[in-house]
Amino acid sequence: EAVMVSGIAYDKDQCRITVRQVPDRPGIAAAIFTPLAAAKILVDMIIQNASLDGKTDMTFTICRGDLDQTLEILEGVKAELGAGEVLYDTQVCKVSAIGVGMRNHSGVAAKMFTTLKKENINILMISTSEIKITCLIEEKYTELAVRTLHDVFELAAGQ
Amino acid sequence: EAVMVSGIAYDKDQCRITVRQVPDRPGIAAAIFTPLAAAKILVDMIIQNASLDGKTDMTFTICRGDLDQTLEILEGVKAELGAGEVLYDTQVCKVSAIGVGMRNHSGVAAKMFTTLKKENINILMISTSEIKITCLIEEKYTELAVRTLHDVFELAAGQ
Ligand SMILES: C[C@@H](O)[C@H](N)C(=O)O
Ligand SMILES: C[C@@H](O)[C@H](N)C(=O)O
Repeated sequence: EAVMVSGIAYDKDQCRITVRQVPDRPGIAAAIFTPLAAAKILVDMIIQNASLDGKTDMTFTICRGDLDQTLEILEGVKAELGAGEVLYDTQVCKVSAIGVGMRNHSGVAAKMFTTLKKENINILMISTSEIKITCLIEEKYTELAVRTLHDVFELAAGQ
Repeated sequence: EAVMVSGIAYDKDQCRITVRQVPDRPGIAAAIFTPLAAAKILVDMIIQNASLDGKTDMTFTICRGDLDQTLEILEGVKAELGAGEVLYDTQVCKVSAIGVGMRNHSGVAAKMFTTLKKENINILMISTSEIKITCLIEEKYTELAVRTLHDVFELAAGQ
């Protein structure tokens, strides 16, 4: 019943890439990630929301060291996909509340989002699973976000 | 090194809700999920992609039984948020490839997306973590998706 948050994790070596306005039809996700996998680029978060009007944005995060190669691969793919521009943001950090049994995690999610709001930290992206609620935020707020989340979830530093 | 997919999970009791065009400023995510948590609505996936022009879509999945109450709560919030319409889709299914060590999961993701493409199954939403690559698809393709993913990842039925 009680959902326990057991730690706060963060990763500053993240770069967000968004392939804008990809057609929402079978094969597009495969066309983007097959060449990245072939180049052994470590893709971390992948987020794609539901489309409207047959187009959606495909976003994923990579390590900053892979940015140039990733952009080069995507330039090649984008024309063939009929996608719009490829945007990227290197000043981001991934912050996650980790727990177990977070299947009913709406309370934990609400608490995490409220904590960030109180510090005026904008949430750029959200992705959740049963063990993690992950927010992408601007890198400059990393220390503030991690410290206040530790306090709110009553965790010792380093958890 | 080798990323092992240990199972394919699926959940047909899913309903996708999208709050369209929410302002991308601190407090919005908190304003949506706090009342849902207070009503004890079990929120499963939460997906929010990066915004353009200061607006983004907030999508999450719930059990179908919670649809009416969720829509009612969101109607109350949407005006205060300045959000656009609330859309929903009850004919969806969440299919996930589960593994360990999927930090380098771009190969597994590419393989999953390619498998769905070959069956002409459109991927409506994507969300990933180190242990899961999750795709939302139309419910009618559930059996086909689960069976072909088992084959491609060489899993026994029931894994
Ligand atoms: C947008 C992308 O996910 C597309 N729907 C596909 O199936 O590949
Ligand atoms: C869109 C929503 O995530 C908003 N950026 C917030 O911080 O609440």
